[in-house]
Amino acid sequence: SRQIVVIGLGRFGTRAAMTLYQLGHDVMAIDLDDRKVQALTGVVTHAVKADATDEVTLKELGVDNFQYAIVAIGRNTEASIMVTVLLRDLEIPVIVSRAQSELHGETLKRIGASKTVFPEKDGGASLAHDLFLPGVEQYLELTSSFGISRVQVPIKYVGHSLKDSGFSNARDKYGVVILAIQRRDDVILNPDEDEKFINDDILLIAGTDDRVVRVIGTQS
Amino acid sequence: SRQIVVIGLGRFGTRAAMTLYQLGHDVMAIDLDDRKVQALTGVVTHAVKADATDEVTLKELGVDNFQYAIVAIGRNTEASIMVTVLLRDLEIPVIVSRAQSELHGETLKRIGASKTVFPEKDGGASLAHDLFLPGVEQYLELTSSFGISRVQVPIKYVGHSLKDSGFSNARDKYGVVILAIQRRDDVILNPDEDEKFINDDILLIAGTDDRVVRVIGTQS
Ligand SMILES: Nc1ncnc2c1ncn2[C@@H]1O[C@H](COP(=O)(O)OP(=O)(O)OP(=O)(O)O)[C@@H](O)[C@H]1O
Ligand SMILES: Nc1ncnc2c1ncn2[C@@H]1O[C@H](COP(=O)(O)OP(=O)(O)OP(=O)(O)O)[C@@H](O)[C@H]1O
Repeated sequence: SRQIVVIGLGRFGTRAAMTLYQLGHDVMAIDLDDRKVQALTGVVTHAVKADATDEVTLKELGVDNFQYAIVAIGRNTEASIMVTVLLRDLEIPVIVSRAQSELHGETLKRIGASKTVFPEKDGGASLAHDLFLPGVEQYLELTSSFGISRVQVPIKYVGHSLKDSGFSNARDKYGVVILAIQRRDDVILNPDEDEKFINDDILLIAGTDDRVVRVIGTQS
Repeated sequence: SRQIVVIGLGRFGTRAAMTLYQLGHDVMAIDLDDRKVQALTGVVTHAVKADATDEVTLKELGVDNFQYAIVAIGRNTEASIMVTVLLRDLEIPVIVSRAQSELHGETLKRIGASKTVFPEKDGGASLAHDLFLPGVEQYLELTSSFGISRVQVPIKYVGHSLKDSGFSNARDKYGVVILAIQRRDDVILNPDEDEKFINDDILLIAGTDDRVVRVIGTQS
């Protein structure tokens, strides 16, 4: 388990801090706003009200001992840049900074961010892919038209085997392939042709958007 | 190809509109801000400067003819609610509205949003999963500890077959399985054990976080 400091507890920073903690890591969460600090008190390892643009404060909090830092400050691009510079000065090895624009992102990288993230932009792209795949719970893009969709099993297949449902095991890179079946807490990778679908199965399907739609698009 | 109206051209709405257009759909993009409308002119089917809280304007634009609408207005929760209500009145079948909080999301659903999205929150969760998988370009969560990671092929495997690199074809749901290899514009699904890795291959690996880390964590 690692130690991460998350600075800026908006929705992005809060969710990152909570998820990291749930994944078993130690998380220090910092924000100027007392209510946000209170919301995470007892929810992550340590929540602190502080101004992250103050170098003395960062040192007093022992931030220089962390290997990982996330600068999740959003709107205040100046503050996010300053905090990133300070973290670089403290020689934090991995600094991930949230960017509000391409220019802001480029600036952050130049002054020391190891990586920049664009949650709003990524969210827009994900939604565009998910929108027309009814029942698609998630989409992982591989190429601009080929991806992996996580979908609820169409009712028409329940009780039938993969083979009878039309899914062969051929390594056909132009067809649709069921890479895995998620069944309650289990994940069945590369399921056998004779595996029968059960109600509530979640399928991981690899294929082009139009083919996946054809598989699941006529459900319900 | 479908017809979608996207209202609100912040980073989220702009990326959703552009991606939908690139996926081959017809997209009408609406915003109050002329610069944002200009930025999308010629980039999507039709970009219009308008106040989406005005019902007469929506009708004049023919928004009632669309089957899909995305309300991508961010900060102004009141406007996003009003626009969602109006779209519902116009009987748009599928309305996806961006939410700023759980309460805002619940409100949107009650007044007619078919689906709500939380890009900042989702971005925080994604980052938390990607952070410690170096070289992981993307992560699709299946269960809280098991997912599909999209990673650059570790240098040590280049030139070796899957089998020689330690990846067997067994349907072992507790082991790591290489579900696909992305090679330039091609995707090789369920690669054969004798397939050799090439420089720049991108691997789709299914497994628990700790096992995936063990596979790729000692690269470079
Ligand atoms: N100097 C600072 N030190 C500590 N925290 C800061 C500092 N500046 C801003 N913050 C905090 O960063 C948090 C997130 O920033 P902001 O509210 O601008 O982003 P946001 O874009 O609304 O966030 P999100 O989209 O993630 O909800 C705020 O809670 C704010 O108090
Ligand atoms: N009534 C309205 N009609 C049309 N557009 C609107 C209306 N109200 C707000 N908008 C537009 O919605 C867009 C996005 O809203 P806003 O800037 O509040 O979101 P944001 O959270 O900063 O966006 P993002 O995070 O996606 O960059 C803005 O470009 C704004 O002009």
